[in-house]
Amino acid sequence: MGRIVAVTNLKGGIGKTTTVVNVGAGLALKGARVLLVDVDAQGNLALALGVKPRRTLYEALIDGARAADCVMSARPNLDLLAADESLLSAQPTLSRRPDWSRVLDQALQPLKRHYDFIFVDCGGSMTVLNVNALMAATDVLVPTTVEHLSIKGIEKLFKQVVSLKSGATSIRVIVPTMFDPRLKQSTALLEQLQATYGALIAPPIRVNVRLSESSAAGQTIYEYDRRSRGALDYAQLVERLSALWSFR
Amino acid sequence: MGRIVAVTNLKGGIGKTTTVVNVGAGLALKGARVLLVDVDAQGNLALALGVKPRRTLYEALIDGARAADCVMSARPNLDLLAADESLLSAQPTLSRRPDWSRVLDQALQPLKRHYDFIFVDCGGSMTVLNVNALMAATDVLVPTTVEHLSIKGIEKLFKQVVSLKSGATSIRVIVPTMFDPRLKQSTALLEQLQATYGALIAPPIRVNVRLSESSAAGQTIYEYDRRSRGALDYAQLVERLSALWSFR
Ligand SMILES: Nc1ncnc2c1ncn2[C@@H]1O[C@H](COP(=O)(O)OP(=O)(O)OP(=O)(O)O)[C@@H](O)[C@H]1O
Ligand SMILES: Nc1ncnc2c1ncn2[C@@H]1O[C@H](COP(=O)(O)OP(=O)(O)OP(=O)(O)O)[C@@H](O)[C@H]1O
Ligand SMILES: [Mg+2]
Ligand SMILES: [Mg+2]
Repeated sequence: MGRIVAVTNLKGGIGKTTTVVNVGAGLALKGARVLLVDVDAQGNLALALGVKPRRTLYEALIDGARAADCVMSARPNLDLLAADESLLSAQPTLSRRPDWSRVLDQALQPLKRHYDFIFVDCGGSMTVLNVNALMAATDVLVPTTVEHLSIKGIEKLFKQVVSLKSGATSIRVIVPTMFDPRLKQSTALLEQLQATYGALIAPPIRVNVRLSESSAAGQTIYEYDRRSRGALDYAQLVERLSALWSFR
Repeated sequence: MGRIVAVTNLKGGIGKTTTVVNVGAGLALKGARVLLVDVDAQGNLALALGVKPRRTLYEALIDGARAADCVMSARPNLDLLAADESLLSAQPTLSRRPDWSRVLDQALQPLKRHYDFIFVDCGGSMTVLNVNALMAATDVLVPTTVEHLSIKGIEKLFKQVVSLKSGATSIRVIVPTMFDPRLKQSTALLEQLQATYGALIAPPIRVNVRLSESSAAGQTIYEYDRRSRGALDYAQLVERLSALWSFR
């Protein structure tokens, strides 16, 4: 019940939002009750799901609204607590509070019993809200492209998680994304990742333009093109995570 | 003299670091005195240039060291004020200062007269330091991939710049990156960008795996593969920017 999964990597543009949407939607299709929370002021979760939220996380964190009142239904079994650019001005305000790194955790606690999974979509850099997401998380899922700079980003994230949560055991899975088996650099780097992190490495999500098209269309990959490589790869990841988190 | 150019876009992974390295290095090869400043705690500028900095921006902003003492020479005419993960812990500390959005500007002022250009590499999200970069900037350069979510990110960035700098005139150029003319979605979106932003849109940087390889190798694209598409496209961008900023 109420597992809070932070989906994060210091590196930008490596598939965090795409993973939150398609893992969350995949679990919801299996009957799990899922909440997606966006802590990135770009507010890409709402765009990628094709919905227009009336209320956002800003109201729950800054204006004192109940988080439950800011949640909207995005799909059956799939709720969304969205973000927008108002969150940009929240960061300096939040960091002046003595409990600045626990604000999100406090807002999400009352929601935990209504959901099987709460996924938090983090932005690129380590903002005040990304620290909040890590503090609230019971589990951390790390997407990464199979490239030099992204892999370096993982090492730094581990250090960060260790210093925030006195240990890195909450990092449960590393998901290689946008994997292109035709590039010899990619195949070599994937083997390096598997050698370094062993069983933490999930099977890669292959590069697939249908994933980019689906987010532009505001649909999950299952709605946009059920038979695409992207849909097959994310469905396989959902199965692996269901087993990891003992869901059905 | 001393133009401060923030290279930023709320969207992650769209070529900010690659643009800072190859525009900075291109201008340095033309004889400009260039400083690159990294405000992203990933510290990817140093990695992409293949150098190991002894001191970082953290010391100049938090420990009170003179910024000039934290600068290292990366190439002829090309200096670097690097970042590392210590910058992660700086954000909450900085935001408690009353002048929190001007800290970088104050640190860079004494350096302005030694350089023709100072490029600031921003991280993905709108962190305290990204706000600092925008406040210090005389000019803003916005890289963007030719994709739906990145283009949406530009609209939000404009709003942000307008609210921080009472107007968006400092946004001088938008650089389409990773452009793949074979994808029909890309060509259509590029035309949409040109229709919306007109002369602000520079000719696109085409997708070119040599750019990814060069950053993994710690080299500029001119050092790694002078005849590649990436080198030609960035050299052309450097020419356009030299004309825009009346340099030689
Ligand atoms: N496996 C894939 N194959 C092809 N394109 C993909 C894949 N996964 C994601 N994309 C596309 O790559 C771009 C970046 O993905 P996404 O926005 O999910 O990354 P992000 O890590 O959330 O970025 P940010 O750092 O800005 O939050 C998007 O246009 C997305 O549609
Ligand atoms: N034109 C291009 N063609 C192919 N690959 C590219 C191109 N430009 C950049 N890349 C690669 O894409 C990845 C992302 O680029 P880069 O790190 O410069 O983006 P960024 O916007 O700085 O990311 P972040 O948000 O993490 O700071 C890198 O591996 C880089 O080498
Ligand atoms: Mg995202
Ligand atoms: Mg970067």
